[in-house]
Amino acid sequence: RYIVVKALEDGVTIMGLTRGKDTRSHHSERLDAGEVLVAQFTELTAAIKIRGKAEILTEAGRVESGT
Amino acid sequence: RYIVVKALEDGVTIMGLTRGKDTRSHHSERLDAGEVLVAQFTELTAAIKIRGKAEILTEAGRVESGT
Amino acid sequence: RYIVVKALEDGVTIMGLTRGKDTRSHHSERLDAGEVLVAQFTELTAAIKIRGKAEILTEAGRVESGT
Amino acid sequence: RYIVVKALEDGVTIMGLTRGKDTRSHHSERLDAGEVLVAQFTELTAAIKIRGKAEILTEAGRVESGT
Amino acid sequence: RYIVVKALEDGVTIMGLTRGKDTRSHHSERLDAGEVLVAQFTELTAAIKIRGKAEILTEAGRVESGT
Amino acid sequence: RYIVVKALEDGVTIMGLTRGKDTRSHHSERLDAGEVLVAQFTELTAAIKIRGKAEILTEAGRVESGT
Amino acid sequence: RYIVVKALEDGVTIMGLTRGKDTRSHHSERLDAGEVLVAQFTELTAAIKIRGKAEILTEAGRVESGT
Amino acid sequence: RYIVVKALEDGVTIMGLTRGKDTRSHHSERLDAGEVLVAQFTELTAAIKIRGKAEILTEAGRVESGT
Amino acid sequence: RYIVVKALEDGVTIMGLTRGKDTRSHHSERLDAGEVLVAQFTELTAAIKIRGKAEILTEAGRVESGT
Amino acid sequence: RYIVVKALEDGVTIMGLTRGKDTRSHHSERLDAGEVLVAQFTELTAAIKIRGKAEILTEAGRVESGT
Amino acid sequence: RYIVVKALEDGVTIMGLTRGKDTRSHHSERLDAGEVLVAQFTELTAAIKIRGKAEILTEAGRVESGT
Ligand SMILES: N[C@@H](Cc1c[nH]c2ccccc12)C(=O)O
Ligand SMILES: N[C@@H](Cc1c[nH]c2ccccc12)C(=O)O
Ligand SMILES: N[C@@H](Cc1c[nH]c2ccccc12)C(=O)O
Ligand SMILES: N[C@@H](Cc1c[nH]c2ccccc12)C(=O)O
Ligand SMILES: N[C@@H](Cc1c[nH]c2ccccc12)C(=O)O
Ligand SMILES: N[C@@H](Cc1c[nH]c2ccccc12)C(=O)O
Ligand SMILES: N[C@@H](Cc1c[nH]c2ccccc12)C(=O)O
Ligand SMILES: N[C@@H](Cc1c[nH]c2ccccc12)C(=O)O
Ligand SMILES: N[C@@H](Cc1c[nH]c2ccccc12)C(=O)O
Ligand SMILES: N[C@@H](Cc1c[nH]c2ccccc12)C(=O)O
Ligand SMILES: N[C@@H](Cc1c[nH]c2ccccc12)C(=O)O
Repeated sequence: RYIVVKALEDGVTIMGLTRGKDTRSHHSERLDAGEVLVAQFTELTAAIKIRGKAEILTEAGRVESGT
Repeated sequence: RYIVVKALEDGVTIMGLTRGKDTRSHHSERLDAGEVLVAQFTELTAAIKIRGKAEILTEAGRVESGT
Repeated sequence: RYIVVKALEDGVTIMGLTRGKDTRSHHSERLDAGEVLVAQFTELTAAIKIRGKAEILTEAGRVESGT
Repeated sequence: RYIVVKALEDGVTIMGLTRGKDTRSHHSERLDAGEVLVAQFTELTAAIKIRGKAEILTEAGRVESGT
Repeated sequence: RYIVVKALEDGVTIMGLTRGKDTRSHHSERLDAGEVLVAQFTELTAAIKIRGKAEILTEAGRVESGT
Repeated sequence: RYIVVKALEDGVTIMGLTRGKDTRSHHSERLDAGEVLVAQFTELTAAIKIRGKAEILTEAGRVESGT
Repeated sequence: RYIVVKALEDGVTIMGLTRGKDTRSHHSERLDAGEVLVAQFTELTAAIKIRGKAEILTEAGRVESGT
Repeated sequence: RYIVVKALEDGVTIMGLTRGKDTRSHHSERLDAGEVLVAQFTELTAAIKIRGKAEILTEAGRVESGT
Repeated sequence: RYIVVKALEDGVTIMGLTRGKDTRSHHSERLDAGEVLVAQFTELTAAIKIRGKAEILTEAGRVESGT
Repeated sequence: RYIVVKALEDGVTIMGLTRGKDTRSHHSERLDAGEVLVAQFTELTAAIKIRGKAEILTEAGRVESGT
Repeated sequence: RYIVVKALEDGVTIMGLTRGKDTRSHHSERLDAGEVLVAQFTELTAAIKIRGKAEILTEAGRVESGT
């Protein structure tokens, strides 16, 4: 299962949070305006946090962050 | 399976509650206005509690917390 | 599989009832007005009882408790 | 798989009937008006009997008991 | 998989018929008017027979018995 | 997987035909007007034959026998 | 997976054709007008041939044979 | 998975083509006008060829051969 | 999973291309106008190429080749 | 899972890109106008690249390349 | 599961990001205007980043990058 994130401004960050006893950010991907990341949930990533203005598509529906 | 939480104000908290005999919060993620967390249910997390004003999308439907 | 409970008043309680030969409450989560709990069925929890005024979303449909 | 029962009066009873050669009630949960029980079928529970006025949601549809 | 039976009169009977070489009734559940039984197919029960006036919901559709 | 048979007259018969090299009737269930049988396909039953006037619901659609 | 055959005249025949290197009829079920057969595909039966006037329901759609 | 073939004229042929390194016809079933064959894909049959005027229903849609 | 090919002219060819390191045609089936082939993907066939005027139905949709 | 490619001009190329640490083209299939290729994802092919004017049908939707 | 990317300008880049503890680009595929890439998630690729003007189809919906 994955989510789709399209940055609507520069410097959008998408953080992968770890699976297991610890919940920390293992990676932060930066997107500039117009860039798209399609990111899965994995053995490593159990939660995904998005900062900045972006359009986010998921199987549960669509939201806009940063608004 | 995951849920989508978009904070509609600062200081929204998303608590992961433990799976098993004990039900305690193992992690509390803070979101400020506009930030989005997409969070799975996992081996560790069997319930998720949201405080503050937020839009929540799930496969069972959409609710707004804090209203 | 999970259910979504949004408290519409203070002091809503969500009790997890045990799986197996015994049916007792192993945990009672309190929600105040506006708080949301998304709770799975688990190895431990085979039934969930809700008291108080709340909106409840499930895959079988939506009900309001306490009314 | 679960069912959702919302009591529409006091003293609604939800009986879990045993799986296997014997069909007896292993537990009877009482609900007062407005309370909701979301109950799974389990290793122990192969049938569920509801007495009293209640709204019942299942994947096969919705019925009202006690009317 | 289960069926939902709501009795529309007193003395509705729901018989579980055995799985395997023999087809006999292993249990007969009586429902009075307004009572609801939600019953699964199981290792023991391969057919279910309903007598009396009742509303029956299944995944294949809805019928009324006793009419 | 199951089918639903509602007898529309007395003396409707539902025959279970055996699975395997032989195709014979291992059981014949009689239904009188208004009675309902919900019958699964099983290790034993690979075909079901219905005689008499009855409403039959299946996942492939609905037919009326005896007309 | 099964098909539903309702005979619209006397002497409709439903032949089960064998699975494997050989394709021969292992059984021919006769239906008279109004009789219904609900027949599965099995370890033995890999094709089903219908002769005579009948309504046939399958998951791929509905046809009428003998017309 | 199966297909449904209804012959619209005499002498329709349905050939089962073999699975594996070789692709040859292992069986040719003849249908006369109005006859119906419901045929599965199997360990032996990986392709099915139809000659003559027939209505063919499959999960991918419906076509008419011989026209 | 299979596709359905109905030839709209004589001499339509359906080539099965091999699975694995090599991609060559292991079989070419010729269809004349009106003939239909329903062909699976298999251990041997990982791609299917169609030449000539034909109607092609797949789960992804319908196309016409040779136009 | 497969995709459907119909060439709308001569010399359309469909390249299979390898699965694993290396991403190179292991095969390039040429299609002339009107020809159709239905191609699976496999142990070998983890990405497919299309050059030239073609109609492409996938489970995610339809696009036209070369425009 | 895969995504579909159609380049709407020259020099669109599609980067595969690695699965596991490290998140780096293991491959960058360049597309020129009109070219289409259909790319799976794999043992190696857990996220896909797109730069440049492109139409992107996924099971979660459609977005346009570079706008
Ligand atoms: N480390 C946590 C990450 C997580 C997933 N879902 C959550 C919901 C709330 C808080 C943390 C989480 C886990 O594996 O479960
Ligand atoms: N520790 C509990 C957490 C939980 C899940 N669903 C619940 C419903 C009610 C109360 C607690 C819970 C469990 O594993 O089951
Ligand atoms: N301990 C019971 C809990 C339960 C689930 N569903 C029920 C329905 C009715 C009564 C009790 C239950 C069980 O494991 O089955
Ligand atoms: N003990 C029975 C309970 C049951 C399930 N479905 C039923 C239908 C009718 C009567 C009894 C039942 C069983 O395991 O099967
Ligand atoms: N003992 C039978 C019960 C049964 C199921 N479906 C039926 C249909 C017709 C007659 C009997 C049955 C069996 O296991 O198969
Ligand atoms: N004994 C047969 C019963 C059967 C199932 N489907 C059929 C269709 C036609 C004739 C017989 C059958 C079998 O196991 O397969
Ligand atoms: N014996 C054949 C029966 C069959 C199934 N589908 C067919 C299609 C055409 C001809 C024969 C068949 C087999 O096992 O495959
Ligand atoms: N023997 C071939 C039969 C086949 C299936 N699909 C095809 C498509 C084209 C040509 C042949 C085939 C195989 O097992 O794969
Ligand atoms: N031999 C190739 C066949 C193939 C399938 N899909 C493709 C797409 C493009 C080119 C070749 C292919 C394979 O097994 O994967
Ligand atoms: N070799 C790569 C091929 C690939 C699949 N999806 C991709 C997306 C981007 C770049 C390369 C790819 C892999 O196995 O994963
Ligand atoms: N290496 C990461 C790649 C990844 C997937 N989803 C992500 C979301 C955010 C950041 C990184 C990722 C992983 O395996 O999980």
